[in-house]
Amino acid sequence: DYVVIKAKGHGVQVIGLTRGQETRFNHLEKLDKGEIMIAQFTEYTSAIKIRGSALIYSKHGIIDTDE
Amino acid sequence: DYVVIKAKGHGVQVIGLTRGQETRFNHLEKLDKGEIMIAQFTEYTSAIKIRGSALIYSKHGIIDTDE
Amino acid sequence: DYVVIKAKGHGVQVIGLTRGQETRFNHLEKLDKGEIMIAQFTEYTSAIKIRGSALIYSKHGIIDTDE
Amino acid sequence: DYVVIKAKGHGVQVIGLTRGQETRFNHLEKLDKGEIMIAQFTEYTSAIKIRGSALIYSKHGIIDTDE
Amino acid sequence: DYVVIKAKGHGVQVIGLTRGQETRFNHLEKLDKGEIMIAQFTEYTSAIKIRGSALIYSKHGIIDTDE
Amino acid sequence: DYVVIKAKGHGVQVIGLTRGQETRFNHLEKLDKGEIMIAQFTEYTSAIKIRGSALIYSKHGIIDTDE
Amino acid sequence: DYVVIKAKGHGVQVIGLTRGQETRFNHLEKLDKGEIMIAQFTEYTSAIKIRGSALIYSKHGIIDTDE
Amino acid sequence: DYVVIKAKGHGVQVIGLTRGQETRFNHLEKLDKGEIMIAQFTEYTSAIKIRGSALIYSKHGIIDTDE
Amino acid sequence: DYVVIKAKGHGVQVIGLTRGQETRFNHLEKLDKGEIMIAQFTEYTSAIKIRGSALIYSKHGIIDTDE
Amino acid sequence: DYVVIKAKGHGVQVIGLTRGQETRFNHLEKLDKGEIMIAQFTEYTSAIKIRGSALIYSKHGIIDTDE
Amino acid sequence: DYVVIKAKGHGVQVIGLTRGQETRFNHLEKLDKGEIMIAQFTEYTSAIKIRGSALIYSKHGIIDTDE
Ligand SMILES: N[C@@H](Cc1c[nH]c2ccccc12)C(=O)O
Ligand SMILES: N[C@@H](Cc1c[nH]c2ccccc12)C(=O)O
Ligand SMILES: N[C@@H](Cc1c[nH]c2ccccc12)C(=O)O
Ligand SMILES: N[C@@H](Cc1c[nH]c2ccccc12)C(=O)O
Ligand SMILES: N[C@@H](Cc1c[nH]c2ccccc12)C(=O)O
Ligand SMILES: N[C@@H](Cc1c[nH]c2ccccc12)C(=O)O
Ligand SMILES: N[C@@H](Cc1c[nH]c2ccccc12)C(=O)O
Ligand SMILES: N[C@@H](Cc1c[nH]c2ccccc12)C(=O)O
Ligand SMILES: N[C@@H](Cc1c[nH]c2ccccc12)C(=O)O
Ligand SMILES: N[C@@H](Cc1c[nH]c2ccccc12)C(=O)O
Ligand SMILES: N[C@@H](Cc1c[nH]c2ccccc12)C(=O)O
Repeated sequence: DYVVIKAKGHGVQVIGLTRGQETRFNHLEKLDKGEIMIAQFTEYTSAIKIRGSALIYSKHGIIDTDE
Repeated sequence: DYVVIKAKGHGVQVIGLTRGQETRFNHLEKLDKGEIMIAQFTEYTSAIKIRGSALIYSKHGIIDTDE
Repeated sequence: DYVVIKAKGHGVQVIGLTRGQETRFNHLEKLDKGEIMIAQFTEYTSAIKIRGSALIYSKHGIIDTDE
Repeated sequence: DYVVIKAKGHGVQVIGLTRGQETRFNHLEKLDKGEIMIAQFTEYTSAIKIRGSALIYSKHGIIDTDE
Repeated sequence: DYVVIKAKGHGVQVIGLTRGQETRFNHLEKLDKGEIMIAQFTEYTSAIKIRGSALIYSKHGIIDTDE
Repeated sequence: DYVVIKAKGHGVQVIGLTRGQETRFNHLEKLDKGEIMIAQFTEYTSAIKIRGSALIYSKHGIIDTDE
Repeated sequence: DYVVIKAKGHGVQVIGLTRGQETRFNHLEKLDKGEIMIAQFTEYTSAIKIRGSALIYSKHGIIDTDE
Repeated sequence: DYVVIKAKGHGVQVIGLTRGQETRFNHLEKLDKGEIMIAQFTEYTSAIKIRGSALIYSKHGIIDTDE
Repeated sequence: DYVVIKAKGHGVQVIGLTRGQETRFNHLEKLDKGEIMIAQFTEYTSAIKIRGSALIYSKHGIIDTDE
Repeated sequence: DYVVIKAKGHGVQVIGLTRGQETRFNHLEKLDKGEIMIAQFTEYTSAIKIRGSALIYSKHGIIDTDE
Repeated sequence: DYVVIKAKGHGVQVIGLTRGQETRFNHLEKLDKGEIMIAQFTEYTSAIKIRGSALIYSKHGIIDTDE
């Protein structure tokens, strides 16, 4: 399982939250406008948080943060 | 399996409920307007509760808390 | 497998029934109007009972308690 | 695999029949009008019997006891 | 795998045939008009025989004994 | 995998052929008009033969012996 | 995986060819007009040959020997 | 996985090619007009060659040698 | 997984490339016009090269070397 | 699971991010205009970042960095 | 999983990139106009790069390097 995140604006943050009893930030990836990140769920990442203006392509459809 | 939660308003709460005999809050993530959380079910989280104005994208469709 | 429960009214009860030879209540979660619970079937929960005015999104369709 | 049972009338009975060489009642859950039960097949329950006025949502469609 | 049997008339018989080298009746469940039985194939039951006026909901469609 | 056999006439024969190096009859089930048999393939039965006037509901469609 | 063979004429032959280094006839089943055989691929049978006038219902469609 | 081969003309050859480092003919089955062969891929057969006028029903569609 | 190759012209070559660190030709099968080869990917063959005028039926569609 | 990346312009960068507790660049592949990279998720790569003008073909649709 | 590559022009290069911590070229296959390569992802190849004028048939659609 993976999701595709496309930055519509600058400074979009894609944050991996840790899998396990504790939930904290394990990585923050900054995306500039037009950059794309394709991210899997993994042994270390069981939730993803996205800040900024972006499009998220997921199995449940395309989500626009701005609409 | 994951769901996508998009905060329509400020102060949306995404709460993970523990897997196991006992059911208690294992994590509460606050989302500001426009922020997105993509959350899996895991070894630690077997139910998710959502408070506030949000859109939930799931395999059973898109659910709007406000409609 | 998970189902999504959306409380249409106040005081909706989502009750987990125990897996095993015996069937009893293992947890009762109260939902206020507009709150959402996404619940899996688990090693501890093999049936779910819902009381009150709610919408249930399942693989067999959307069920409205009030219709 | 689970089915969803919605009580259209009062006093609907959802009966779990035991898995194994013997077939007997292992649990009877009473549903009041509008109440919902979502029930899995399990290690203990390999057949389900339903009495009273109800709607059953299954992978083979929606079944109305009254039609 | 399960099938759903709805009794259209009284005295419908749902008969489980044993799995194994021998084929004999392992259980007979009587259904009254409007009653529903949801039955799995199991370690003990590899064939099901139905007598009387009933509707059978299966993965191959809905079968009416009377048509 | 299972098939559904509906007897259109009297005296329909559903015959299980043995799995293994040898192929012989392991069981013959007689169906009266309107009776239904839902039969799995099993460790003992790897082929099924049907004589008489019947409808067979299978994953490859509905087969009418009389057409 | 199984196929359904319906004899359109008399004397239809359904022949099981052996699995393994050698390919020979392991069983020949004669079908009279209107008779049906539902046959799996098995540990002993990895190919099936059909002679005579028949309809074959398979995952790749319905095949008529006569057309 | 299996394919269905229907001989449109006489003398159709269905040839099994061996699985393994070496590729040679492990079996040649002759089909007369109208005869059908349903052949699996197996531990011994990893490729199939067909000569003559035939129809091949496969998961990628129906192939006519003559068109 | 298999592909179907139909020779549209004479002298079509179907070449199996070896699985492993090294990639070399492990087998070359010549097809005459109208001949068909159905070829799996195997422990020995992880790529297939085709020369000449042919139709290739694959899970991604039908490919005509000449178009 | 793989994605297909097509460079629309020169100097497109396809960056593999490491799987594991740490997230750093494990490989950067440069693509010239018209070049294609088909990339899997692997034991070493659990996220992919793309910079430059490109088309990404994924299971969630086709994503154009420039739109 | 495999992709199909059809050379539209001469001198198309299909390059296998190594699976593992290091990413380097493990094989380069040259295709002449009209030649086809069907390539799997394997234990040795986790990414494929394509140079030149070609059509790529993948599960995400057909990609034309020239468009
Ligand atoms: N640490 C949590 C992270 C998480 C996953 N899904 C969630 C839903 C809600 C809150 C937290 C989470 C876990 O692995 O289970
Ligand atoms: N602790 C419970 C949480 C839960 C999951 N699904 C539920 C449905 C109803 C009530 C509680 C639950 C469990 O793991 O089983
Ligand atoms: N304890 C029961 C709960 C249950 C599941 N499905 C049911 C259907 C009917 C009655 C009870 C049940 C079991 O695990 O099997
Ligand atoms: N005890 C039976 C219950 C059962 C399941 N499916 C049935 C069909 C018919 C009659 C009984 C049954 C069993 O586990 O097999
Ligand atoms: N005892 C048989 C019952 C059976 C299953 N499918 C059948 C088809 C025909 C006749 C008998 C059967 C078996 O387990 O195999
Ligand atoms: N004994 C045979 C029965 C059989 C299954 N499929 C067949 C097809 C043709 C002839 C016989 C069969 C076997 O298990 O393999
Ligand atoms: N004995 C052969 C039978 C066979 C299966 N598929 C075939 C295709 C062609 C020729 C023979 C066969 C085998 O098990 O492999
Ligand atoms: N012996 C070869 C047969 C084969 C399968 N697919 C092929 C494709 C091309 C050439 C040969 C083959 C193998 O098992 O791998
Ligand atoms: N020997 C290579 C063959 C191969 C498969 N897919 C490829 C793609 C490109 C180049 C070579 C290949 C391997 O097994 O991995
Ligand atoms: N090292 C991280 C990389 C990663 C995957 N998905 C992510 C989502 C967000 C941030 C980082 C990641 C991991 O394997 O889990
Ligand atoms: N060696 C890398 C190759 C690779 C696969 N997918 C990638 C995506 C981007 C960059 C490199 C790669 C690996 O096996 O993981």
